[in-house]
Amino acid sequence: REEKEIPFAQPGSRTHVYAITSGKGGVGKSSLTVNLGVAMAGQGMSVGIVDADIYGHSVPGLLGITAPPTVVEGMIMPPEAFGVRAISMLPFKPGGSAEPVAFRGPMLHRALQQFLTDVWWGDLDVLLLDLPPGTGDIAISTAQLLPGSQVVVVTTPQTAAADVAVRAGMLAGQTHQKIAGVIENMSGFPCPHCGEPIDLFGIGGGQRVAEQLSAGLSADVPLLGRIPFDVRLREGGDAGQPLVLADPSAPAAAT
Amino acid sequence: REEKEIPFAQPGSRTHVYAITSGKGGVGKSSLTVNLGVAMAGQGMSVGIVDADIYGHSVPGLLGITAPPTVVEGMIMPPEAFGVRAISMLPFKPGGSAEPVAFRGPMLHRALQQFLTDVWWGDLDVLLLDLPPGTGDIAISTAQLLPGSQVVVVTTPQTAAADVAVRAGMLAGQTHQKIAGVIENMSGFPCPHCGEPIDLFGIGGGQRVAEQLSAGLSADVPLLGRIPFDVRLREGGDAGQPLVLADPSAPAAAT
Ligand SMILES: Nc1ncnc2c1ncn2[C@@H]1O[C@H](COP(=O)(O)OP(=O)(O)O)[C@@H](O)[C@H]1O
Ligand SMILES: Nc1ncnc2c1ncn2[C@@H]1O[C@H](COP(=O)(O)OP(=O)(O)O)[C@@H](O)[C@H]1O
Ligand SMILES: [Zn+2]
Repeated sequence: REEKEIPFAQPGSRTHVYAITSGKGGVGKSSLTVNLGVAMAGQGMSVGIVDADIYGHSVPGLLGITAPPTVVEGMIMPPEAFGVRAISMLPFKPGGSAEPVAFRGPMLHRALQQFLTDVWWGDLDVLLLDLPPGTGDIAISTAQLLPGSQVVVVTTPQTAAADVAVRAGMLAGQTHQKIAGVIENMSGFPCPHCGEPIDLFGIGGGQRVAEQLSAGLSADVPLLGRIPFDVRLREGGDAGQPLVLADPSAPAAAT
Repeated sequence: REEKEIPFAQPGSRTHVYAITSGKGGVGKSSLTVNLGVAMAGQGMSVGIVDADIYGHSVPGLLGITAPPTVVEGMIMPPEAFGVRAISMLPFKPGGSAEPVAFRGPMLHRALQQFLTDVWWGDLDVLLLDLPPGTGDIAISTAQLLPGSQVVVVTTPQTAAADVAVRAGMLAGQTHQKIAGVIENMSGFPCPHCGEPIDLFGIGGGQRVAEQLSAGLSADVPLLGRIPFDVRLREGGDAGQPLVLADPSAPAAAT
């Protein structure tokens, strides 16, 4: 069948597209993608999220979305919560024994393409894609389908997390994508008793990734922000009630 | 084909079998299973681990195991690391786009059965099964194939985690399994500056689960131990170098 165009890949598109990546799971990439989207929507932007993290696919849960998308006249209508429209490649958390589902490269590419052509997103200011951790088919398909998309790399302060985050970010060199920047998550926070910084997950990972990607890609890759460890972020995520904490620099800088 | 016997389900078996469960992902159940196994092996016990957590399957990585099992005369030889023999239903982390794989109930049951009949475990003092979070086919199959297995419930101190952990533990009432006890993970730790307790993940979840399961099952379900949040546990896990911290009460109590 004739191939539909992807609105966000057209020259005139004013939608800023960001592909959120990480080196490994558990650094808070999905939570951050959702909270960033909700923060931007809170600032009046029209925001969409594609959950392409087929291993984690936690975006609907993080937004409290339980209903599947509806289809109207051949277009998929994305569910909306907290001002953000979100579509997931696996709309529900694995519940029965029939999950997880077998995915193969070309199928992933077509599924991603469909989410970009057959979903009624409306006029978006920002489209965020929650990618799987690491470097894989989905990251490459994203670059092919959305060449103007910018990469955001998420890491924790730990050196080990930073090193794999650098590898994930270096893919942008091969896909000719710009890296919008690095976000360090689960950074230190002040002790509630004595006020001294508690660095649970080491120090300096974010800066390390920004420096190594800047060097490796001969580009200026900034550290966009540092989000402290805060159990309220986890509780909000568990309850499907995204929490926007004070990291205004990240959305502002990212746009 | 004629059905082989499961050595651990035989009346004379002296292998203590524990099924490690949780209410939701991310509470440290797999890390704990591995560290518990390594601790017991360190005390001179012969220990085996079945990684039945098809959603997480992190056991091989946590033990630094990269080689697949070998097959000798129709028996699967489990890889060994840190004194523990471990077999995984998905031996490698999803790398290519062909993962994750479709699993269905009866197939899961047969796969689990095969790991109990066709693996050359040797004479085990302890067999640990890392179950998927929640209540599902694998938990039920475990109870059917290993009726003598005892359940260990892992939670964090948070009430939300505790509540879903109670639900997972209550399954033991229907499967007629004994609950060996509850382990609270990511408990408070002293501030490195002022020594006051930092409770990142709330307080009291472990005790709450033990009390509610004791009431719900009319049984004495003890809180076996509390493992503090310690970033060295996470770093050890990431490096495939399991760390045994001071929680001697848990293995001792569990056996
Ligand atoms: N800044 C933070 N402080 C505390 N917990 C966090 C923070 N960011 C994320 N989390 C928690 O860490 C866990 C992993 O986050 P998740 O977004 O699923 O990671 P990833 O997508 O990288 O696998 C979740 O329980 C989440 O709520
Ligand atoms: N006591 C602890 N202190 C600090 N980090 C922990 C602790 N227990 C587990 N972790 C970390 O928490 C994350 C989730 O653990 P994991 O064992 O994968 O959880 P689950 O099997 O419940 O999904 C891992 O990064 C692990 O290293
Ligand atoms: Zn302090």
